[in-house]
Amino acid sequence: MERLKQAIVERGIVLSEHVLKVDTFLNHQIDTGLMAAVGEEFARIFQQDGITKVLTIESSGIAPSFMAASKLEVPLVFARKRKSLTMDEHVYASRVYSFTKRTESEIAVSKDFLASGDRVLILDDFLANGQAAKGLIEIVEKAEAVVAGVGIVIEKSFQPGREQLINSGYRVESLARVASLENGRVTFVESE
Amino acid sequence: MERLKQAIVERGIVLSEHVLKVDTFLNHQIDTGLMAAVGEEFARIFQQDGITKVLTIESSGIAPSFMAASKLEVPLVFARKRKSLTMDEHVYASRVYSFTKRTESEIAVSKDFLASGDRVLILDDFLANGQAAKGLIEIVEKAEAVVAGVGIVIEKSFQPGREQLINSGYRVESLARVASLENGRVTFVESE
Ligand SMILES: Nc1nc2c(ncn2[C@@H]2O[C@H](COP(=O)(O)OP(=O)(O)O)[C@@H](OP(=O)(O)OP(=O)(O)O)[C@H]2O)c(=O)[nH]1
Ligand SMILES: Nc1nc2c(ncn2[C@@H]2O[C@H](COP(=O)(O)OP(=O)(O)O)[C@@H](OP(=O)(O)OP(=O)(O)O)[C@H]2O)c(=O)[nH]1
Repeated sequence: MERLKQAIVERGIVLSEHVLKVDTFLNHQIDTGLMAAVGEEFARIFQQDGITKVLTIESSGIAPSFMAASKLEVPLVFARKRKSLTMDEHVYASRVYSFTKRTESEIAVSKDFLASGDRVLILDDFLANGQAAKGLIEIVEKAEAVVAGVGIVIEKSFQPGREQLINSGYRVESLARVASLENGRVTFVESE
Repeated sequence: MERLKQAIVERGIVLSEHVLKVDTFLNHQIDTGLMAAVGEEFARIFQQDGITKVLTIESSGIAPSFMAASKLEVPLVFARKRKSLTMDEHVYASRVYSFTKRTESEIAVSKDFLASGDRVLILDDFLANGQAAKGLIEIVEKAEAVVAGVGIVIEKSFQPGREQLINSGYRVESLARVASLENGRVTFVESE
């Protein structure tokens, strides 16, 4: 997605060979015009897939998913990383490992919001090692729902997440695919 | 806002005299159509106020704030409750007390995203004791920016938050004002 790649180049900061900072428009400040375009693009890509629900994870997944769910005319559900005031025990949960923190944590979705037979579009802001995506997939499958696909705003293609998801048979659609963050610059995967 | 009050009555669950559960459309599953209408209403209320930025707090504040910021054509910033991967020390922070947990925690916004002179619309999903709202106000004022107003989706009018904010001189606009949750039912404040 050209407009997104342009934002990454002009407004992103390469913090290291492994980390791209996009707090200016995605992870802390949100450019709602850009996120609306991102959401519309996801909806366009998946419009023929009979999506019944969009599933993401708090917090950075919410804004990019909002317009996607809106355009697909389905509810948006966000997995919780921590128990909220009104969440009960009636949940589907999965364990997610953090390579950075080297700890495991639990994410959960209330059983009320995933029905067997739902066709779920999983969306998230970043795809790196894929742990969050795999955790969401596990939750969808515990609910006996179908993962229609995984949509990602920014994929770090030099990390194993995408390949592992593809090898497990899932459809992955990333709006920007970063091949490298070396030498302080963003290089995108060549589009075919 | 009639459509919101109707959703609260039809889809909300009164968990106790003090807690209203609206996970079905606001706090876990998000009804994007309803949240878009909520955001448009905030934008309509504050359209003459020279708003330069919308400030909310992760996670439930993001969806109701998205369309408000979009219609006002300003960026949306969400305060963090925990340090993110790309957040540095260059932040405005404030302490927020939780009556339920009886603990204090810190919320923060990067200094990059609040400029002195910004006219900030603070938005959040619930107003109860007002601790989160006060924490956001403190952050705006540390940045030497102006709090143009506080917009709330659901106010629990039987709790002291609103009155304390009004007494401190802030403008509070709540789209639904809950007078009582007694006897398992929602009663709204009488509109004048
Ligand atoms: N900006 C940025 N973020 C990255 C990058 N790579 C991974 N992340 C994000 O870092 C966060 C922490 O990941 P960890 O669970 O510690 O995962 P990891 O060490 O196994 O990669 C996740 O944020 P999250 O769950 O989305 O958190 P939140 O923003 O929703 O709070 C993930 O999306 C990157 O290059 N740039
Ligand atoms: N559903 C619901 N929530 C209520 C109600 N009253 C307060 N809350 C929410 O409860 C959460 C916890 O509040 P605490 O910080 O423990 O505050 P308190 O005990 O002083 O009220 C806050 O969620 P938050 O910060 O918005 O969390 P998140 O949803 O963004 O994760 C607040 O908005 C209510 O009647 N119903």
